[in-house]
Amino acid sequence: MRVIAFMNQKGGVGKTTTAVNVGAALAEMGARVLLIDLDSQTNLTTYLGVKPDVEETPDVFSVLADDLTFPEAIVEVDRNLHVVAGSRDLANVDLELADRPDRATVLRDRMAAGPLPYDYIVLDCPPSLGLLTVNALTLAGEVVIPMQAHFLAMQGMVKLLETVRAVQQQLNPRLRIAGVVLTMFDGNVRLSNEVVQELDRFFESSRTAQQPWSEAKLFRTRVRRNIKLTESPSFGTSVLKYDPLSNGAADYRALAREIASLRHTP
Amino acid sequence: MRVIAFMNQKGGVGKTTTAVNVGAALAEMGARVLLIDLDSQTNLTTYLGVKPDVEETPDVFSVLADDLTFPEAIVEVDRNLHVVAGSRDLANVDLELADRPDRATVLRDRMAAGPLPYDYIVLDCPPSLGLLTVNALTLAGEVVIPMQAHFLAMQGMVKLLETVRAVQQQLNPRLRIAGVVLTMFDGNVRLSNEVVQELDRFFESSRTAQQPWSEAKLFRTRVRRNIKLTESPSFGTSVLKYDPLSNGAADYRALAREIASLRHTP
Ligand SMILES: Nc1ncnc2c1ncn2[C@@H]1O[C@H](COP(=O)(O)OP(=O)(O)OP(=O)(O)O)[C@@H](O)[C@H]1O
Ligand SMILES: Nc1ncnc2c1ncn2[C@@H]1O[C@H](COP(=O)(O)OP(=O)(O)OP(=O)(O)O)[C@@H](O)[C@H]1O
Ligand SMILES: [Mg+2]
Ligand SMILES: [Mg+2]
Repeated sequence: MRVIAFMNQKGGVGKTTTAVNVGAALAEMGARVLLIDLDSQTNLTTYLGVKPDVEETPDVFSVLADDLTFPEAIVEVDRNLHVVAGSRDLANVDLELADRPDRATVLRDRMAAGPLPYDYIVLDCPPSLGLLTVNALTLAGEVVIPMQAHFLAMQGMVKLLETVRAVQQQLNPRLRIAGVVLTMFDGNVRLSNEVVQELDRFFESSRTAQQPWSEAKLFRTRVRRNIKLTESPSFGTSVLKYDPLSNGAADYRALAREIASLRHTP
Repeated sequence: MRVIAFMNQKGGVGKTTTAVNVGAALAEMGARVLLIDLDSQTNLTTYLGVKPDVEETPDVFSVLADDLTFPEAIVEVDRNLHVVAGSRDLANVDLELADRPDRATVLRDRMAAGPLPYDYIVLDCPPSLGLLTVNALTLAGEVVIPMQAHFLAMQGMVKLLETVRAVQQQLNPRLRIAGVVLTMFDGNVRLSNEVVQELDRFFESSRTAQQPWSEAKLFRTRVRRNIKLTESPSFGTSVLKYDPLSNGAADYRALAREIASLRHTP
């Protein structure tokens, strides 16, 4: 089973859009996929047509802070595609768990209580490096970083890498960065190609270092800007079902194939 | 003096880009403007060419948590345009201030220590509804909400309005929502015009209610998607100086005029 966290503290870079559509593409390929929404905005939950913050929808906060088990929190949204919903309570996790010694590993501990029959677990993180993202990194084996090819987006890379390294060293030695995927990409823009070169140089230069990103790369697939990706959430379904022939569907199928073919330590 | 908070917990909607360029446009019009970076990503600080997290740059965290005064934290970046830098420590504010009874008003209390000679104070908020955003709302008289005309972006409106109302009722009775500004706007997209109608309907229907958004509106200015806005941060200056004739510069000058002409209670 592979556990992949889609994280980046920079807001609006396409974490949720990538987690949903990569998850859906892996499920389409026949893999059993569980998506977990760790963001109090509950965008992943809504994206897939599940109603957050209502009585009938179990959520991950109840698993972390109360006695709900993971199997009780799972909702099926499509063949091979299951979801654990987020909730607005997640915004209080940093304060709720502040005094607990296991605050950084509670997600992993609750998951360990009963192994789940999935090939992939996909974690959508909030735009921050707080306790929920740390919990995602403690559970995950791999990190995928959605990023826009913009100057402001590159600024946050150092802090992101430091956070991943700190979790790897203190909490989760198997944690690795699989790579960066450029989203809303426009190849005609000079700045975009400068960012590509800078990222390629950075990953090449880290090959010899013993860091969680030594095997990381820039994914060959660039996800192009595509209006269908902004529309599909309003239909409660991935872009693969909303518009199977769109650029968005093609790019996320290609990215899922790249991720599926990565060599990984189980 | 007017204090305006640019906030929206949805990530990547253009909070920083709007705060910087509206601030710069107001300064260009002759107003004395202070920008405060309340985001641990320090994007506003970097956008204006100030180096965050170094010895020689004072920052707002030191004002909030230590003994630095506001006047000591101010850096001049242009005629009429001053900045108080952010820092990575801001990420720990929720935990650092958790036990303090004044944790929601510490920004306002520190500001009250010495009146500052500005016509506008502009606050850039992080993508969350945590303690820093609450502090911004406690100090501010007005809120401007940058928003993309996307389905996922609209989802968060209810929580955003609830947070503003809670702060108005418990901490800051003068707080008002000035309006929503649509960013990265593309008028050719059907979804965009549906969002415009929905927001117009919502604000019209709230006219009679006694809510902090009863006088709010959708700003007439829509900020168009413009590549110059993604490039100007890498030159450490607002788009007004980087490319004065661009759509980005034109839209932000128009928005600043709209904001300047709003009737407001001092
Ligand atoms: N390739 C794309 N083309 C066009 N629009 C996109 C694309 N990817 C994402 N979007 C849109 O951009 C916005 C931001 O994407 P998304 O919400 O997935 O980012 P995020 O990183 O999860 O944001 P947050 O930081 O708030 O969690 C959304 O409105 C989404 O519909
Ligand atoms: N009108 C625009 N046209 C094109 N690009 C834009 C526009 N406004 C903002 N951007 C780009 O979109 C990205 C997000 O903008 P920005 O960082 O200002 O959003 P934010 O809401 O402050 O993000 P965060 O939630 O991370 O604080 C940036 O890379 C910025 O350069
Ligand atoms: Mg998201
Ligand atoms: Mg910002």
